[in-house]
Amino acid sequence: MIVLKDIKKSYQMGDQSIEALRGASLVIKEGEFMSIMGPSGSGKSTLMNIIGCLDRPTSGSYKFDNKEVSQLSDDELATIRNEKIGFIFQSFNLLPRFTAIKNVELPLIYSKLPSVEWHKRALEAMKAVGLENRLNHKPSELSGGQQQRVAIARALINNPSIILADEPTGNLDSKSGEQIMRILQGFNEDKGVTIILVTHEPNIAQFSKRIIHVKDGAVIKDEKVLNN
Amino acid sequence: MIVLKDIKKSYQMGDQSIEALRGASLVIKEGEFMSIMGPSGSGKSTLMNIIGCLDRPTSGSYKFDNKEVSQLSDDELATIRNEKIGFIFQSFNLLPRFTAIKNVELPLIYSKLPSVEWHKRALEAMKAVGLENRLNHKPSELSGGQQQRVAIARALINNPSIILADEPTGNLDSKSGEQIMRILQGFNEDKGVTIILVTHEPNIAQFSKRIIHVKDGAVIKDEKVLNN
Ligand SMILES: Nc1ncnc2c1ncn2[C@@H]1O[C@H](COP(=O)(O)OP(=O)(O)OP(=O)(O)O)[C@@H](O)[C@H]1O
Ligand SMILES: Nc1ncnc2c1ncn2[C@@H]1O[C@H](COP(=O)(O)OP(=O)(O)OP(=O)(O)O)[C@@H](O)[C@H]1O
Ligand SMILES: [Mg+2]
Ligand SMILES: [Mg+2]
Repeated sequence: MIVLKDIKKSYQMGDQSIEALRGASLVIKEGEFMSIMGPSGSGKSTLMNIIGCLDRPTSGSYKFDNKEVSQLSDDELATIRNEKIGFIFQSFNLLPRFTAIKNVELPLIYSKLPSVEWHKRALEAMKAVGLENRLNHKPSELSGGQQQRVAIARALINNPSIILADEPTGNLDSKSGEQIMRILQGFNEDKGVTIILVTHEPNIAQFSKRIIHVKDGAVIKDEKVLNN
Repeated sequence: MIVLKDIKKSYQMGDQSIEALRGASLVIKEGEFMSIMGPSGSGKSTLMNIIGCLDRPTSGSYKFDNKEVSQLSDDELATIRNEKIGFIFQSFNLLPRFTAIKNVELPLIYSKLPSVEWHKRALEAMKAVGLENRLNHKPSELSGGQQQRVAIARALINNPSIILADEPTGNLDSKSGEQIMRILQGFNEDKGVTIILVTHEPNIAQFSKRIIHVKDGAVIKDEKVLNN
């Protein structure tokens, strides 16, 4: 389903070249629940952005459902991003002038759901993450962990077939964090959703079935989670 | 040194009142190393912002070095913030148009250090957090954990007597997180700096000597850390 071969990403800074990814290769099958761990700055978010079709690699091949992503048109990429992928960003990326519930409703623009249904579905998502009494707060009127949970609810609202979660519990106490992980587990086990999760917390990674380790822009280890 | 008595903070949202703090009382002595833990939305950041003189309580008393903070002028408050307190924000608050090193230098405007010394001291701070090869990156050209480390370096640069750290390791792998905690421990043990740390990770709280637990806007538990 997702096949990355020798993915490289570099940034030009003046006369210096920053190698964010130095040849990452990875196969992720449909319905997998995988964690990505590794030191700060090792390339995890860069890898997630490429998988999520938000960024293009400098070189290498990325096949999504057997189609070479670099050959897809902007429209085809937009369709994958809006209909197939739910992305929980490390820095949330909420729209500051919209309420929490409006932020969560937004992706439904790309769904077949009639607009009279949007509020009802967004309300369910907000309840699932424990924010039913924060619907009309703007992001600046929410705590850090509440903003993170709005970002989570927004990523799940369109029933994506792939969820990319970049540090989804970084601002959550253990209890709220485990509640989120059980939601993700439910999507994986009940709906067969593929989940790719970046985390630095081993207890969170234990909810997944496979952990890949990234260091200096490459995959250095690939292990099964045994309690699962 | 810091005495909070029955601190309340509420926000008016239309006809509804949100009680972020419902009467928090706390005594923090000079040189203490204390953690604050509690569920998402329980009032930890609100408490930190009041202690850091960034926000005023709705009611209650806050004495800083025996002076009632609500009676201080804006100038006196600004002096406390700029000269005595180093604040590591949960959402970093870096200036997007300045490089990492420039962001770290900024608080030195309020110090007695001559400007020719600023770059040298900021460079030392960047080295201490492992970012000597990211000096000229803007925040958008840094990973989440690198931005967090710039925010940490910036909070320490003015040799504050109190460090307020709101989830300082939320985006860091365990190794980088422990490196940061050892820096904070050094400030506490070698320089007698008071450290107040919000964290949701028990391993991180273990670096401190006291943990207070917050729930629904009040302090519900106050415990000693025994391994220390
Ligand atoms: N400007 C505001 N207007 C209305 N409510 C607010 C505002 N700022 C914060 N709140 C509410 O106050 C409560 C406490 O917020 P605070 O940021 O202190 O929580 P926290 O303990 O730091 O949470 P987290 O662990 O998620 O960061 C939250 O329920 C939040 O929704
Ligand atoms: N726009 C950019 N220009 C230059 N360098 C960049 C840019 N974006 C990222 N980098 C660099 O690429 C490297 C990888 O960044 P990435 O965000 O993928 O790391 P990460 O593994 O997600 O880190 P963290 O755990 O801290 O979030 C970092 O060293 C970062 O400084
Ligand atoms: Mg990242
Ligand atoms: Mg907070």
